[in-house]
Formats: sequence, C-alpha cells, structure tokens
Amino acid sequence: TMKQIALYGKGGIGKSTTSANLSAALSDQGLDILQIGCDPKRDSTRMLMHGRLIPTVMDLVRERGDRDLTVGDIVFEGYNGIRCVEAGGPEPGVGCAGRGIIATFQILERLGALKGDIILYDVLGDVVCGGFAMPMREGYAEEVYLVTSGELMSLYAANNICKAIKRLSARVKGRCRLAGVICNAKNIENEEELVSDFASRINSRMVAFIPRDPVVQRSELNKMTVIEYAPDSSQAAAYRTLAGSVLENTRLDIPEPLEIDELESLAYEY
Amino acid sequence: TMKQIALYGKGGIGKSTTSANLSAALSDQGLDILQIGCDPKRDSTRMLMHGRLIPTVMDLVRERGDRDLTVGDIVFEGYNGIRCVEAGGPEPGVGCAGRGIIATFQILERLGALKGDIILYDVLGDVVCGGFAMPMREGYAEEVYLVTSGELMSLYAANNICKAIKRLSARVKGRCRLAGVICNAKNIENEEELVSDFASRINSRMVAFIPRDPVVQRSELNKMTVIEYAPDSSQAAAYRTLAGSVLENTRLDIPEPLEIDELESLAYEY
Ligand SMILES: Nc1ncnc2c1ncn2[C@@H]1O[C@H](COP(=O)(O)OP(=O)(O)O)[C@@H](O)[C@H]1O
Ligand SMILES: Nc1ncnc2c1ncn2[C@@H]1O[C@H](COP(=O)(O)OP(=O)(O)O)[C@@H](O)[C@H]1O
Ligand code: SF4
Ligand SMILES: [Mg+2]
Ligand SMILES: [Mg+2]
Repeated sequence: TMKQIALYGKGGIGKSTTSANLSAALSDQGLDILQIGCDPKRDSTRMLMHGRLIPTVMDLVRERGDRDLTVGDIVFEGYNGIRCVEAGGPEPGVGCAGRGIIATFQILERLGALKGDIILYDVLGDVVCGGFAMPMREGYAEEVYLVTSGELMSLYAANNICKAIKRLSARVKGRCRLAGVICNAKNIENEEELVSDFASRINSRMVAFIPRDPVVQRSELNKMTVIEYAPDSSQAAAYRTLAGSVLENTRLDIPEPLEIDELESLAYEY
Repeated sequence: TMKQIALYGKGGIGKSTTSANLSAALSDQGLDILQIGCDPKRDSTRMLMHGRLIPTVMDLVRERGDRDLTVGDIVFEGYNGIRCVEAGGPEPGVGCAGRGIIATFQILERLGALKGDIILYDVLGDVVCGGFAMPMREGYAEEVYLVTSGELMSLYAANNICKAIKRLSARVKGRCRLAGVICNAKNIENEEELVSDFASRINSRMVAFIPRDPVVQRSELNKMTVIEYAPDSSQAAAYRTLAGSVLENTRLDIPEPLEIDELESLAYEY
C-alpha cells in the first residue's frame, strides 16, 4: 500500500535537504516517489531538479485558475524519475498557506497524480497553524517525522508540532501519528543524547542521526543531492540508512508534548 | 507623534537580534519603547529580558480568556525600561497566527498599553499570508523595514514581503510603506553591493549594513543585547547608527517587487 509521510520542522533545519536525499535513496531502491514541497520557499525539490525552482501550483492557479491545469503543468520529473511538485506560497498579504496546500492536493487527486509507492510531504513547521497542519488534518500525512537539531528553538518547534499531532490524532479523519525524530546535527555538545532523550520523553524515538557534513554544500553547488553527487560518501550512507528505517518503521505513536520549562531544563542539562 | 515600525524577514535572518539591539539603542536616547514579538518562536524580547522567555498573550488568552487580563500579565519591563510583549503562536494545528496577533494588539489597545515614542513589531516573514500581514493590513505597522542578507532565499522572502506591502498599500487602512532594507550580513561575496542593488531595484534603499560579528553570540551567552553587553564595540556602534537612521528616516515608498528570474539573475550576477 502507498505510504504517505511528512517531514515537519523549523525553517532552515534541513527538511528539504533531508527530504530530497531520502527521496533519492528510496528511488535507488526502485520505488516510485512523489515529493511535494509545502513551504512558501518553494525550494523543496530544487536539488532533485538540478537547481531549477519549478513553477508552483499556487502561482499557476492564480495566473490561470485550476480548471484547465494538466499533470504536465504541475508535476516535474527529477533525479531517477522522482516526481516533484511545489505547492508554493499564499497570495502575499491576503491568502492562507493552508488553503493553497489543500488545493494542491485536491488538484493532484483530481488529475490522478497523487499516487506512488511513497508520497513525501516537506512542510514548514515554524508556524503550526491550521494552515500548515492541513496535511495532517485532512489525513494526507499519515506518518510524521520531526526534523530537529539539539538547539532549543528547533526543539521548541518540534514540540509545537507534537501538540498539533496529539490534538489532530483524535479526529476521525486524522490518521496522523508521529513516526519518529530525525536529528539533523548542528554539532552542538551531546546532541545525539539530547535529541534521543527528547524523543523518548515525547513518547517516540530518534530514528536517524544525520551528521553535519560539508559534502552537502558541495552537492548544492553542483545542484544535486548528496545521493547523486557523492553516492559513496558516508553522508549518502546516512541518508540510505534513514531510507531503510522509514521503510521498515511500524511504530506510530501519539506524542506527549513537554511543558516549556521542562524543554528548557532538558536543553540546559546537556 | 508615535512611530510604529515593523521588521519583517525570513526566519533566522536576524530580525529579533536587530530589533532588540535597535530598541536598546533607541532607549539609550531616552525614548519610550514598546517591542512586540509576532513570531511563534516567542523569543523576540529574550535578550531584553536577560534570557527569559516571557509568557505569551496567546497562551494566556487560551488559559484564562482575554476578559480579565491586566497590563501586568502581558507587558514586561526589560533593559532600560523597554516594555516587552510576545504575541506567541496559534493553537497548534487549528489556530491562525494572524488572529492571535490582531487579538494581541486589540488587548493592548483596550488596556491603554499600545503606546510609546516608538512601537517596534518583530514579525516572521517566511509566510506572507493574510495572518502575518495583519500588522500591515490593519494599519499598525506604518513603516516596514526588510531584514535580509545576500542569500537568494532571504532575498526571495524579502521580495514576497514587498508584494504584500504593494498590495496592502492601496487599502484605505493600509498606511503601510517600505522604509528601507537592513542588510544583516552573512559574509557572502559582494554582499553589501548586492543588497544595495536589490534595494534600489525594488524602489527603496539599504539603510544599514550590520556586520556578522561573534560578539552577538558572546552577548547571547550572557543573555544580553550587544548594546548592554559590549556598548563600546563596533557592533554596538552599527546598531546605534541604525537607530539614528530610523529616527531620521522620512522616505516611505511603495515597493516594486522583482520577478523570480530577475531575482535569480541578480543573485548570480554577484
Ligand atoms: N546534514 C547537513 N549538513 C550540512 N549542511 C546541511 C545539512 N542539512 C542541511 N544543511 C544546510 O542547511 C541549509 C538549510 O537546509 P534546508 O534543507 O533548506 O532547510 P529547510 O528545508 O528545513 O528550511 C541548506 O542549504 C544546507 O546547506
Ligand atoms: N549580525 C549578526 N552577527 C552574528 N550573529 C548574528 C547576527 N544577527 C543574528 N545573528 C545570529 O543569528 C541567530 C538568529 O537570529 P534571530 O535574530 O533569532 O533571527 P530571527 O528573529 O530573524 O529568526 C541568532 O541566534 C544570532 O546568534
Ligand atoms: S492559518 Fe496559518 S497560513 Fe493561514 S492565514 Fe493563518 S497563519 Fe497564515
Ligand atoms: Mg525547505
Ligand atoms: Mg525572531
């Protein structure tokens, strides 16, 4: 059956880098992958598209309406046949990102393009409003992975996402569950222990520890994922290990968010 | 008359660091300052409050309703008498950040606390939806400063904010105008020329170039602004110069946003 997973986390934490490399590693195993960027930055699929910022669904809907859009207008084939979509951002100053994200999913569904072995949603997690929670509320993102580092503010964002998952998991449509925590390292002291401790306190577990490695920047300069640019690197191996964990994962939990003072004392403990 | 200014920019670009130091520099000139954080991270006023994350208005409204809130519940005095408020984030998964921000302003108005020589709004600019544009739509943020670096994605966020200002400047209530561009350096090649060029192409100007300086991290470790921790440093001088420019500024423009390909070629040119 089709697996629908979402990566949520603070802006700049490494969601898109992790998503693109995860998609690439999964496609190397022969799986049919659809990656949908749900961040107004619209750069989720950039490294899969060799540096190109593909047209966004929201821009196209604003220019031409959604009636006559075709699959070819909004779905682009990137590295290894991975299908790429960018939802884009709301109409500046007036729109709602949530309405645009849902509209994107409904258009893909209507066109019969919301399919694959795995659909990967890359979603901004700074603002856990009704808008950005749409992929969870409407039952699209069934397995949520939190991307975080050991920094207090990125744990704070991850904890907020847990509050949303907990609240939404009680809804009929909400099949959303927390599938695990991915630590994308920022090289702070005792980071692996800290994030692993955080993960178990919120009733989950750390499923991957991705080192901070300059090969990521070198791959970006060459407009490729690490999987494509440096397939034999230890960093590519880390993304492949993550791909294996995602495929094998059967643990889906309802998280237990922490209070702010518990979060602060956890961060200071390490 | 009271000046109402807002700093908008991409997450992590340095809005809160710049806001807190700007407020501190302005308060050193004897001015009465109110700083309001409008970012779910709720850490806008942290260095003014010696490391404390003050209670947010949205959390208090969710716990106790807004009827019986007093000024003492939501306004905290920080460095040099600067009054600090944090709007906080929406109810995770269901709320809208915009409704919370507006509710915060209305509660402060009702309590007679939305006053001072300068009110400084520190607003997230990654998502320029109707929610985060509220300070501009409702006529609170009259002078908007864009905080950006020379990186493509931070210029992209700044350009999106310009689209919102342009669109909202035509409304009756919308007195919002672009007052200038603040470059918070990330030490990329030819950054000052690039950001200055960007500013003039959008019909504005660069009002400050703030160096990237490790004294910011040292001040943070001591839970203070640079103005308080290292008042004689060149970095403190840069924030004081910004304060002077903000006080003297009379230029308020309606911006002309760039197309995405013009933005990309500008970034690659440098
Ligand atoms: N494991 C890593 N090692 C080194 N740099 C990284 C790593 N993960 C992300 N980065 C860097 O961080 C930047 C931001 O990551 P990105 O994936 O765009 O974040 P997000 O999608 O969460 O906003 C990228 O440009 C990339 O260079
Ligand atoms: N001029 C600067 N020099 C060095 N570091 C800076 C500077 N401005 C910001 N920073 C660093 O960047 C981080 C993010 O800045 P912050 O003000 O929190 O961003 P924002 O409010 O836009 O999310 C801060 O923790 C600070 O350490
Ligand atoms: S729900 Fe979220 S995305 Fe929509 S307008 Fe409100 S803050 Fe913006
Ligand atoms: Mg991203
Ligand atoms: Mg901030």
